[in-house]
Amino acid sequence: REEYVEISPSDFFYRNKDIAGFDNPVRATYMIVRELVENALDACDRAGRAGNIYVAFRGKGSGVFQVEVLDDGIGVPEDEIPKAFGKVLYSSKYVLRQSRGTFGLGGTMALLYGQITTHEPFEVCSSIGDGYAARYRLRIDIQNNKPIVERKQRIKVPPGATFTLVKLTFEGNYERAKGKILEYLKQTAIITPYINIVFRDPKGAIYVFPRATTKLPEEPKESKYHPYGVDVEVLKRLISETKTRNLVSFLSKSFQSMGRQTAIKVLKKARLDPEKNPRKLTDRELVKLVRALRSYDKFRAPDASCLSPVGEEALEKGIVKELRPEFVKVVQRPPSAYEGHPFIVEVGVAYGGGVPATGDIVLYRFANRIPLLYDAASDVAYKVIRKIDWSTYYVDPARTPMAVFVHICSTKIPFKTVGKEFIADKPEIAREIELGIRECARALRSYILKKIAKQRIVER
Amino acid sequence: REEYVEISPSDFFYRNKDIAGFDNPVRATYMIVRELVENALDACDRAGRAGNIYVAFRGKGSGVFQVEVLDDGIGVPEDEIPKAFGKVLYSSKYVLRQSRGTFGLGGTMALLYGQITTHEPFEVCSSIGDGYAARYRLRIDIQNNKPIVERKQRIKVPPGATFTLVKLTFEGNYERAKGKILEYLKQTAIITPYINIVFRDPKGAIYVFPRATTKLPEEPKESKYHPYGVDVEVLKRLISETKTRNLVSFLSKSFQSMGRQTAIKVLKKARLDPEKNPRKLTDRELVKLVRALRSYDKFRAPDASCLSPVGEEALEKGIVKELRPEFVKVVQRPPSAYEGHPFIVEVGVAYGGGVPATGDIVLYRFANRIPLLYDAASDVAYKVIRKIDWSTYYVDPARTPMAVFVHICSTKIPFKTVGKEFIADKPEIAREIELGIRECARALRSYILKKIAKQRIVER
Ligand SMILES: Nc1ncnc2c1ncn2[C@@H]1O[C@H](COP(=O)(O)OP(=O)(O)OP(=O)(O)O)[C@@H](O)[C@H]1O
Ligand SMILES: Nc1ncnc2c1ncn2[C@@H]1O[C@H](COP(=O)(O)OP(=O)(O)OP(=O)(O)O)[C@@H](O)[C@H]1O
Ligand SMILES: [Mg+2]
Ligand SMILES: [Mg+2]
Repeated sequence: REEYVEISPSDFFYRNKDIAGFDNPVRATYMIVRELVENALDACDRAGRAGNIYVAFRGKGSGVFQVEVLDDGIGVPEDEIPKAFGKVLYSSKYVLRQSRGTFGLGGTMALLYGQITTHEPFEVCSSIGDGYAARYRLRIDIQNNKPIVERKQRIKVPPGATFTLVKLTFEGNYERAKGKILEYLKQTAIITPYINIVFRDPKGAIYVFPRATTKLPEEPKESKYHPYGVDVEVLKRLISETKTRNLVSFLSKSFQSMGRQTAIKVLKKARLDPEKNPRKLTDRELVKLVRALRSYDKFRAPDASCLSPVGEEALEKGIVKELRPEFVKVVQRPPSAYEGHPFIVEVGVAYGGGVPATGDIVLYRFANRIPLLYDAASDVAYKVIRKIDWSTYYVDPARTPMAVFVHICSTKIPFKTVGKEFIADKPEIAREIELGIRECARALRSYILKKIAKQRIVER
Repeated sequence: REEYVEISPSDFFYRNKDIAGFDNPVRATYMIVRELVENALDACDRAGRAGNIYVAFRGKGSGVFQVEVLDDGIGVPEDEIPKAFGKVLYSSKYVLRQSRGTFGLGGTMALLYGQITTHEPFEVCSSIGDGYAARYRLRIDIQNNKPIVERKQRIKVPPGATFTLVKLTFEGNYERAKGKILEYLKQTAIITPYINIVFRDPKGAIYVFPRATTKLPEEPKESKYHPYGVDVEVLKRLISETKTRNLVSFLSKSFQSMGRQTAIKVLKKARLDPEKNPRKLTDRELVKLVRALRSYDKFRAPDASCLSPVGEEALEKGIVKELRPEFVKVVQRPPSAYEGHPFIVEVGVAYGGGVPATGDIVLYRFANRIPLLYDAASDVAYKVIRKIDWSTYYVDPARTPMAVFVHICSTKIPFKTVGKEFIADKPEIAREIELGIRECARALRSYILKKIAKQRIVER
């Protein structure tokens, strides 16, 4: 009597597009812009150049819009285009290296939303620099999670030119999404100062967010897991992929921050023979090894070459340019790790000057250089700020004109939602945010005390 | 240079277990209880009886717990057990009928969490009443989204006896999750007064939540989509499944609240020939039909037989039993629809008496009889309450001892998270919540005004 059915992942995210962040036409309009811009930014970073992104809206009447996003990033190979855009859970970002994309969903969901609201196909045109561009007209077979190629062309382009153009039609609400879209582009420009963004709205108005620098950050490199916090599943996968033949080599080759000496100490803790072949571990031994890895507390801090923090100088510049505060202090915490993933927290506190007094501390949140504009109250950074007793820093959140900037970068940002709106309350991350905020708050306190002292001298 | 990879849906939810609601050991402990209890409650409802659920925790040392959930619901057929529990996106609840389960994920995620934290297999034992129970020991092949059967037995049981037992071992934190777990069971007892729940905690303490009534609600029946708000994808699927040969029959047979007269009016609006075969519709005609369905505003209200609201009387009893307020008013709104899905909002307002004055209105949220205990500030009900000017009802949220209960039931609850923590801001739903709250608030205002008048008479 009960009917047991399997559905595809695209069918799941279609039925539950609220889960994917597309819960109403206003939010969907914002999501389409941010998902396509984030793909373009990732592509420009992979190209290792100070990229250029062009976003154009055209109104088609009765709530229907066409949006085009063009970037000069690395492009997509011709035979990968249909699956990259027409299939969910298909991605080039399932690697241990910082990127904005992480789920293998966002771009495809934006295109899917267009398809279900207007029944129009979407277009992707891209070149990886071989002198040809592939131009596809595509739809998504939602029930089976595969692309439908309606048309394909090959176009000659200058050799070496790389770019990607994505065009779709959807039903949305630009007027009510406009504020958030422009705020998103503005905050993106702060946190990625080496990128040019040009935005054309449905009325033809042009907004330019010019690059503030041509200096690129170090490109993040693919990394291995950090041993701190890994689970049994990760260990099993590493064992199934390893070419090593004994446990010491397995541990020191499979993980970062793990030399042979440390490996021997961990194996001793787990009471495992260092010469044993990892594939011969029994289930009980696997669990003992995981427990030993979790409880060993002397691992070197993670290698941060897989990460691309903003940097104290660049973050400070961005805050000053945006808010013109009387005082600013920026702190980059040392690399840390949670559940095998390296992460770095960067915090900035701005006070006075152009910082508005809004009745509460203004919180700007970023993750892997993505501005997070929704659901602040559910975010780990907000919870940390709420728990701090600000009076010890001579700050009254209700009256002090103060803004806090929090940027977290990691090989995996623990978003609580597919729409990447807010970050889960991980103890390791909460701790680093708190330490960063307190360090900035101490500097703010010194500044405030000096200011009070100066005013008293003046008053005498 | 870029490596394009596909991952399975179980791999996706394993890598992103924060998205699934399992973001730390405390939250995971709560989620495991609620996911298994919700499965048990759905099974008891499908059995059409006043069910019994037994939840037992046993501490195994160093943060490891074993949990067992036993229910006397409809059970799972022997050959379906491995996939129902060992595969994500596999469910008996992908139908248009109210149930707690909706994603095809929850139970499997709980079992997956146990597997990745302890490497232990899990056990399922169930009978559908044919005199035999199937008992499986299972694991999940996460990379391929399929069950691994480690052991299977058939056990003789009394014919007609139906039950399901799920047992798993996981690493969690019962002490810090205890408060939320007990609150969840208590609120479940309020909103499902016909169910018996017995809970044994790791120390052996027994908590009993006895049924308050044997009177069962009407069992919800499978329904068709309501025509209001359907999208192109739904229409295409209905067309691919229909046996009708002309558009009038197609519309009136495929949708609820759509008679032949209404179908003819809608087709006229879409300028489509009523005799046309639905399979012969062109893309442009499909879009015209969807637009006509969306803009036609005279559809009958949905048929609520696919829903199972609590009912004004039962909800009021539950509120009175829980809070012993001085005043209570409960309103069940008429059925409405969003995006093709019928829904009913039920609101209760309680004032004074045992209602605590906490400095803000206390909000109790329920969806399809599931208590929602997290992230209230992101929920649509909270946003509605924040927007109301309470002074017109002689209420000061900061000082009036007042609680608001909101229950939404639907064939699809628009949760914004896989963890079912809060509900998306859908305009149709927000509107019904507001109308329900205002109706209760007006009754409260009359009561408060009478109370003030009486006090003045007494004072003279
Ligand atoms: N503008 C682009 N330039 C180059 N590659 C792109 C572009 N847009 C998409 N892609 C490719 O398509 C893949 C899928 O994109 P999609 O946005 O669906 O997922 P994702 O970016 O990997 O993850 P997320 O869901 O977190 O955004 C990307 O991994 C990337 O390889
Ligand atoms: N106690 C139970 N009794 C009967 N059937 C069950 C029980 N637990 C699970 N099932 C079956 O297993 C299926 C999968 O359960 P699972 O919790 O993974 O998903 P769901 O309940 O369908 O959706 P959700 O993810 O929203 O909980 C259910 O649809 C149901 O058919
Ligand atoms: Mg993306
Ligand atoms: Mg379930």
